Amino acid sequence: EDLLKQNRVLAEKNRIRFDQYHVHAIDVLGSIGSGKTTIIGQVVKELKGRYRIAAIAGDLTTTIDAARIQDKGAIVIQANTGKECHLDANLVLKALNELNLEDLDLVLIENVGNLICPGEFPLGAHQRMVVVSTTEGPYMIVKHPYILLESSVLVINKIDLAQAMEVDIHQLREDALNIKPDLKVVFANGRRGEGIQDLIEALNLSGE
Amino acid sequence: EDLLKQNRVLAEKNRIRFDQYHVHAIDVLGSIGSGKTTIIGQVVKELKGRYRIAAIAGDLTTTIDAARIQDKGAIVIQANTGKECHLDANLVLKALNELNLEDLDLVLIENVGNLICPGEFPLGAHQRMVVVSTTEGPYMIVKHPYILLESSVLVINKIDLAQAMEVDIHQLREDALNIKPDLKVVFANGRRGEGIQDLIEALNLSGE
Ligand SMILES: Nc1nc2c(ncn2[C@@H]2O[C@H](COP(=O)(O)OP(=O)(O)OP(=O)(O)O)[C@@H](O)[C@H]2O)c(=O)[nH]1
Ligand SMILES: Nc1nc2c(ncn2[C@@H]2O[C@H](COP(=O)(O)OP(=O)(O)OP(=O)(O)O)[C@@H](O)[C@H]2O)c(=O)[nH]1
Ligand SMILES: [Mg+2]
Ligand SMILES: [Mg+2]
Ligand SMILES: [Zn+2]
Ligand SMILES: [Zn+2]
Repeated sequence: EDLLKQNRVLAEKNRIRFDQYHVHAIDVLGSIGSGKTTIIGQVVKELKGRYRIAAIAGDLTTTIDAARIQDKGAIVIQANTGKECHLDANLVLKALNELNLEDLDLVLIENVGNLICPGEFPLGAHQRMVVVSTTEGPYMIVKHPYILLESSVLVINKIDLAQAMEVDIHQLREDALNIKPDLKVVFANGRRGEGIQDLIEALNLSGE
Repeated sequence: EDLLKQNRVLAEKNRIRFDQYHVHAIDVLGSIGSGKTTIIGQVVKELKGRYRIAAIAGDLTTTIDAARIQDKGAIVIQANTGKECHLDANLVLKALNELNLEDLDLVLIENVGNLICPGEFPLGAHQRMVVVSTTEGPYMIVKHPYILLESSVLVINKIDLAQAMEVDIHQLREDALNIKPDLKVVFANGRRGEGIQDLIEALNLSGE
């Protein structure tokens, strides 16, 4: 309806702006505590030598995630999400106003912890990646097909806990590929930095 | 705004209906995979001898949760949440139309996996309980104060994984009590049924 259309118009404006300055933008989604901030932090740590990176962190009441990503070496803009259950293109537009895009190559956007409505609200990023965790159980992929259809990369995180959770990570990967056959699936232990190289490759960021 | 007000009006209607038939209703919230279905199932298994129980399960594309709760011994109505990121009073009203409330004592409602917007959409239940998981990390309580303010019981689930996650469950409890001093906090391992007795007591369901 109207709000969705309005958001798409703003998302397009954001996209044009990113392209104007040759900045690659990635929207990072995933449920609460799945490991988005950890994974973003590891990607920043690994790539800051090669790219000038900024992140947009959206949180309700704290700046914890923004601080954690900043510590890894990125400029971070805190988006004030209020009580919204998803980031929207307008919040991203405001955050972009605080960045000098001409001095950046890569922008990583941490979306709000939700696997349902962010699908309806594109931000103007070039690609979307979803971070799920083995600790969410074996059904979490089959229960959330729509968000995967909108994404190019899926990170199955916290593989170190798969055994304790009795979750088969290869089954999760198969569930994901049944939904979207060309999805790139990466296994990770975000805390240990395992899988980050694979992720960087899956995001097409290892080239230069 | 308008939709919120409309929802509150319907929630009030649901509440009156529950009271008319002396049915106690509990809204169960928590992030994706935190353990809502597992915990509801354990409560059903424990109390079905003493109460006639129905559950309302809300899921996007599957009936997995409904089946799991049914197996424990409750009547289950599947609410078709579409792409909504929260249950609303209207969906609950439709579900109630499929139940014979005169033959029930307790209704457990599993809300959608989201800790933000369900706070804005009361369903007409008598109380709300939140299920969080140690696997979501140490900040998850301080990041979501609003949902706790609306709830009477917090379950800190998956305590078996607290050590692997390096999460201090007593700190989580303290974080919660700092937000809402009269909140009842229960530690649980839903899979093993640990903490379910404490939960039943915290929900005031152990009396009869
Ligand atoms: N065991 C284990 N813990 C992890 C892994 N990755 C992240 N964590 C931990 O999981 C918790 C949550 O990680 P975050 O990176 O904050 O997750 P998030 O998705 O950003 O969380 P929110 O922004 O609060 O929704 C933290 O305690 C992390 O240290 C992993 O691969 N294995
Ligand atoms: N290790 C461990 N696993 C648990 C515990 N409680 C539940 N689980 C597992 O966690 C996974 C998710 O549990 P669910 O009960 O489906 O969680 P949920 O909140 O209903 O998930 P959604 O409805 O999909 O959002 C399942 O694999 C459960 O078996 C626990 O205390 N410890
Ligand atoms: Mg985060
Ligand atoms: Mg469930
Ligand atoms: Zn939303
Ligand atoms: Zn919502």
